[in-house]
Amino acid sequence: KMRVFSVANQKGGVGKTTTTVNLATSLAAVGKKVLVIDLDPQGNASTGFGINRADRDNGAYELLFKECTLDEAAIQTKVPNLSIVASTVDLSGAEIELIDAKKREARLKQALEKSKEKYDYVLFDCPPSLNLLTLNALVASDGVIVPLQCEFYALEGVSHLIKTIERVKASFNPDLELQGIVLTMYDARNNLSQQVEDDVRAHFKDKVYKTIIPRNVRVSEAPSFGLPAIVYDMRCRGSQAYIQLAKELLKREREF
Amino acid sequence: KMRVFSVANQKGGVGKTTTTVNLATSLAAVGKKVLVIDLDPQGNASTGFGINRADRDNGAYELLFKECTLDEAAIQTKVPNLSIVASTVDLSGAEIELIDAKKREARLKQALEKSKEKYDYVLFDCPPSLNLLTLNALVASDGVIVPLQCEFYALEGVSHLIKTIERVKASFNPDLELQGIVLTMYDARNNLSQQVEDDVRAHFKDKVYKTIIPRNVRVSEAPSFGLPAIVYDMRCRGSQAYIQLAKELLKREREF
Ligand SMILES: Nc1ncnc2c1ncn2[C@@H]1O[C@H](COP(=O)(O)OP(=O)(O)OP(=O)(O)O)[C@@H](O)[C@H]1O
Ligand SMILES: Nc1ncnc2c1ncn2[C@@H]1O[C@H](COP(=O)(O)OP(=O)(O)OP(=O)(O)O)[C@@H](O)[C@H]1O
Ligand SMILES: [Mg+2]
Ligand SMILES: [Mg+2]
Repeated sequence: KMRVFSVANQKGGVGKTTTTVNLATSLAAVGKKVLVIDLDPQGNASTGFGINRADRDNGAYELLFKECTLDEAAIQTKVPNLSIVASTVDLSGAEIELIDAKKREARLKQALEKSKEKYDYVLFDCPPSLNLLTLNALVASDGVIVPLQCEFYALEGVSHLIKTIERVKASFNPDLELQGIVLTMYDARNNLSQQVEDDVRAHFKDKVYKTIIPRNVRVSEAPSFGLPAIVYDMRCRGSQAYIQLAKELLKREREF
Repeated sequence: KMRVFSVANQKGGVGKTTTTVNLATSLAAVGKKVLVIDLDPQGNASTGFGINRADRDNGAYELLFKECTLDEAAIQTKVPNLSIVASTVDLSGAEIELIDAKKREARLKQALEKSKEKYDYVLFDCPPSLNLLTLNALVASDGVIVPLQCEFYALEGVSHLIKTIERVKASFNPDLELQGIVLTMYDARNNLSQQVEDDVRAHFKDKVYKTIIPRNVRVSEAPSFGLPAIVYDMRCRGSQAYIQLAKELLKREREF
C-alpha cells in the first residue's frame, strides 16, 4: 500500500527540503519506489536532485491545475527508484488561483489517486507557510514528518502546526497522523540544542524520532552539486543520520 | 523624514527576524526613534523583544483590518526609543481575508500615514513568503533590506525576489528601492560561505553591505531571554556586526 507523507513546518529554514531529499534517497536506496513532489515555489528540492530549470515544464503547478497527469509530471532522478515532480516559480501564483477553485484543498489528492500502484512512498516538500499548497499536501497525506531545528524560535510555531494538523484531520482527512518530529541541525557544542531536545522529548515523547540529524557542512554543500548528501558523501555524519532516520521510519511503519 | 524598510526574503530561516530585531535595536541605541512591525504570524520578532502573548491584543492583524490605530497597536519595548506592533497567529488568516478586500495591498501604507512624525525608522519583519503581507510591506516601504544566508539554497531565490521588488515598484510604489543585501550566518570555517560571498558581491556589487554577520551562538540564545542580542551580549561578534551594520546603513542614508 502506498504511504504518503508531508514534510512540513511553517518555520523557515528548519531542514524541510534537506530532510525530504535525503530521507527519500535513503528509502530508495533500500529498494522502495519513491516519489518526491516539490510544493515550494523556490524549487529547492528539485535543485537538490539536480533537475535543471529547463526540464521543469510539467511540474507541480501543472499537476494542481490538471494541465498534465502525474505520470507526465514525474521525472526520473539520478537516484534509482526515485522520481520527482519538480517545481518552478509559477507555483507562487497557485495560492491566489486556488482560492476560488472547486475542491481547492483536494487537488493533489485527486492527482495521486490514479497512481496508487506505482510508488511505495510519496514525500511532499512543503513551503514555509500553512497556505493552500501545504493544505493540499496535508489533505493528500497519511502522515506528517516535522523537521524541527534545534533553535529557540523554531519551538514557537510547533504547537500551532500540531493544531493545524488536527484541524485538517477533523475537516478533510481523518487518516492524517503526526508521523514524527525529527530534530535537525543539532550542534553538540552549544547548550541550546540540548535544551531544545530536552523540551521537545518531554512534550512530544515517542512522537520524536530517536535519530537526531547533526549540523554537518557536507549536507549543506551537496545541493550545489545537484546531489543528495547521501550520494555526495555517504560517510559523513549527516548522511549516516538520514540513513538511520529511514531505518527508524521503516521500523515504525512495520509496527504501524 | 521617516524612512520605512522591509526586511524580506521568501527563503526561510535566513535571518530576517534576527536582522530586524538587532538592526532596530542598534538604530534605537544611537537615538533614532524606531518602530518594528511584526508581519509574521509566528510572531518571532515580538518574542525577540520579550512581548508576552497576553500583551498582543492590538497587533498587526488589528492594524491591517482597521480595528485599531497605529498608536493603539504600538507597544514600548524594554529598549528605549523602540516600539513594536506585535503579531499573533490571527495574522495567518489575513492572507485569505485580504484577497477580496479593497485596496488590499495598501492597508499598511494607509495605517502609517497618520504617524509620519513620530518615528525616524520603521522596520517590517516579513514572513518567508511573497504573499499579501509581504506585498503590504513592500508597498509601504522606501527600501528593502534582504538578509541572505551564506548557503547554496539561499542563492536560488534572490533573483526572483529582486524581480518582485521591481514589479512592485512599477505597479504600486515608485519610491521602492533595494536598500541592500546583508550576508548572514557567515561561517569562516567553511568554504561555502566564502563562495556565496564571492558570488553575491560579483553579482550585486555595492548593493551588498560591507558588514557581514557571522554565525554566533550568542545571537541564537538571545531570543530565549526575550532580548535582542545587542542587549543580551553586546560584546559578542554577532552584536558587534549588527552595530556595524547600523552604522553602515546610516552612512548610506546620509549619502542618500
Ligand atoms: N544537517 C544540516 N547540517 C548543515 N546544514 C544543513 C543541515 N540541514 C539543512 N542545512 C542547510 O540549512 C539551510 C536550511 O535548510 P532547508 O533549506 O532544507 O530548510 P527548509 O525548511 O526547507 O527551508 P524553507 O523554509 O526555505 O523551505 C539550507 O541551506 C541547508 O543546506
Ligand atoms: N548570526 C547568527 N548566528 C547564529 N544563529 C543565528 C544568526 N542569525 C540567526 N540565527 C538563528 O537562525 C535561525 C533563523 O533565523 P531567523 O529566525 O532570524 O530567520 P528568519 O529569516 O526570520 O526565519 P523565517 O523565515 O522563519 O521568518 C534562528 O533560530 C536564529 O536564532
Ligand atoms: Mg525548503
Ligand atoms: Mg522570521
